[in-house]
Amino acid sequence: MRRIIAIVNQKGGVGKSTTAVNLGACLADEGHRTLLVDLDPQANATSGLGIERTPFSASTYDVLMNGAALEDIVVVAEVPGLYVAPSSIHLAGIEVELAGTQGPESRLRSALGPVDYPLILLDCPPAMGLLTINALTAATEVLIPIQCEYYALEGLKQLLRSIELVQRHLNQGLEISGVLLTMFDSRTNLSDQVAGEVRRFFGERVYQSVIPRSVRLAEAPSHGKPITLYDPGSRGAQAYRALCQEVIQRGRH
Amino acid sequence: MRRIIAIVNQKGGVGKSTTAVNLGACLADEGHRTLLVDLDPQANATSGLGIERTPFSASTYDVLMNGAALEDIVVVAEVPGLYVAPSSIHLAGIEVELAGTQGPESRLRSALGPVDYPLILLDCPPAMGLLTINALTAATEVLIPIQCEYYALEGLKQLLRSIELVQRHLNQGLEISGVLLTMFDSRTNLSDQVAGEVRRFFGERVYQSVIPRSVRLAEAPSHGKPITLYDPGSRGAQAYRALCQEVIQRGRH
Ligand SMILES: Nc1ncnc2c1ncn2[C@@H]1O[C@H](COP(=O)(O)OP(=O)(O)OP(=O)(O)O)[C@@H](O)[C@H]1O
Ligand SMILES: Nc1ncnc2c1ncn2[C@@H]1O[C@H](COP(=O)(O)OP(=O)(O)OP(=O)(O)O)[C@@H](O)[C@H]1O
Ligand SMILES: [Mg+2]
Ligand SMILES: [Mg+2]
Repeated sequence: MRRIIAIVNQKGGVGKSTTAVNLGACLADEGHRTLLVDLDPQANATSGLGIERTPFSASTYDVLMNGAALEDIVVVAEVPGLYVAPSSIHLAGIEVELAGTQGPESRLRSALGPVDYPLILLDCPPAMGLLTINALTAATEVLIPIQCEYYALEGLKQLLRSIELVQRHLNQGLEISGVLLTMFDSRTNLSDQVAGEVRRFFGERVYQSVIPRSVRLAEAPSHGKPITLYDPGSRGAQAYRALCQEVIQRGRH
Repeated sequence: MRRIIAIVNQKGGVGKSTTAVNLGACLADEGHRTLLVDLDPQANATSGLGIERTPFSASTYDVLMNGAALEDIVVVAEVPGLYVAPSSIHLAGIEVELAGTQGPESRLRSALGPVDYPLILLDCPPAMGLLTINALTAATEVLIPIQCEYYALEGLKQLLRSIELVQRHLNQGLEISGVLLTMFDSRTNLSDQVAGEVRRFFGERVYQSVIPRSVRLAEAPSHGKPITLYDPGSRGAQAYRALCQEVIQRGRH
């Protein structure tokens, strides 16, 4: 049974793309053939893996808008076993372009139908719009990255409500498989306070692995490499490898 | 001539709301009566100023959707001279609700017509959707916060293209009055590199004042206070006061 993990949080800058890229790389390193689908018009996950684009390159836009086969747009990443369905800026207009069409929220689910990867990660933009709804409709599970800062707490209730709506009307099988604490800064009380709130709110669903705030993680995308290639011995690499183990474990049940 | 400053960047988590709240507070401290309009469904600027909401409180949603008068939803902030038009989660659905109506992008401009504040700040969500387009259509100028990190550079060309489109078709008078470097971490090369790129790209338009990465800035919203009330002597407060002076200066020409 393949797993499709949507990485979702409408709050901006919480580490969605960083998690998609680095968790994807770690899963591939562990021998799990993994597809990363970039649904964010900013295409950060695409460039974070060093994939060059031109405005004319095929992307997830062609799949959602023109019915292109997902397999036809997939490219290989530098990490063996990791594949990417790149995004493009054209995705920014999709909400308006698909308004009024039949079942716009299920286009990704149909496109993923014939595709064969045991693990699929979906990177989403910072909004609860049609692209994120497509991801939640196609996914088997949701991973929620939460930055250890106050503003990030505020949107959580709303995020859970949106997920519930999708579970009720579009995808009954969807479950929240995990909540990931990111950018944890052990020198500040703020991180501890927020982490405490998140654990009270989500309990067991919070991953034990916590991603530390580390400049090496912010530097890696400028080299087009995941942290496991850019600085394999760093705290960031260790944290994402630990997360990867937990993600694999949670898939066993 | 009143100034309407849209704080825009579709990249998430770059410091839009933090800038709206703290620049607003500093402008009010300097004696400029200022209105902060929160257009982000996450309502971070609203809560960052300690304004309590219930799901039934009047908000910018009622203004854009139901034609409520903007003045009727304005509340006072704790800072004398600073007023807030609060947001609400209902804004998240506005793109779909207004699709197909006549001139949806000009609703904010009409609503701001009768309103009388010398300075108006517009906080935007992390997307180039209808809410941000409304802000760019209503604004006299744009302030672009840019986080000193690699991913934040990637969306700049697209952001400029969107602003050009608005200038051509919706708001000829709109200009980019300034670019603000945020979360600058002097201990890392990454910040220097990104700041250098931004200055090469934007030249004079980059504000001299640079906002340092400072945990006090991230703590202040959990107390519902701008930095000038939470920790007036901090580096963050000094940086936003310096920015405020530059913003006032740039308005003189
Ligand atoms: N653990 C970390 N430590 C330090 N920096 C980080 C960490 N995780 C992510 N970053 C940096 O923080 C910024 C935001 O992260 P990222 O872009 O992955 O978030 P996002 O949720 O995908 O943002 P968006 O909402 O715009 O899609 C980026 O510049 C990234 O390099
Ligand atoms: N200079 C700074 N130093 C440290 N933390 C900061 C700084 N500026 C903002 N922050 C924190 O970084 C996070 C992102 O900032 P903020 O929410 O203002 O960005 P935004 O662009 O408004 O995000 P969104 O795209 O979700 O609207 C918040 O938790 C905020 O408290
Ligand atoms: Mg992202
Ligand atoms: Mg914001």
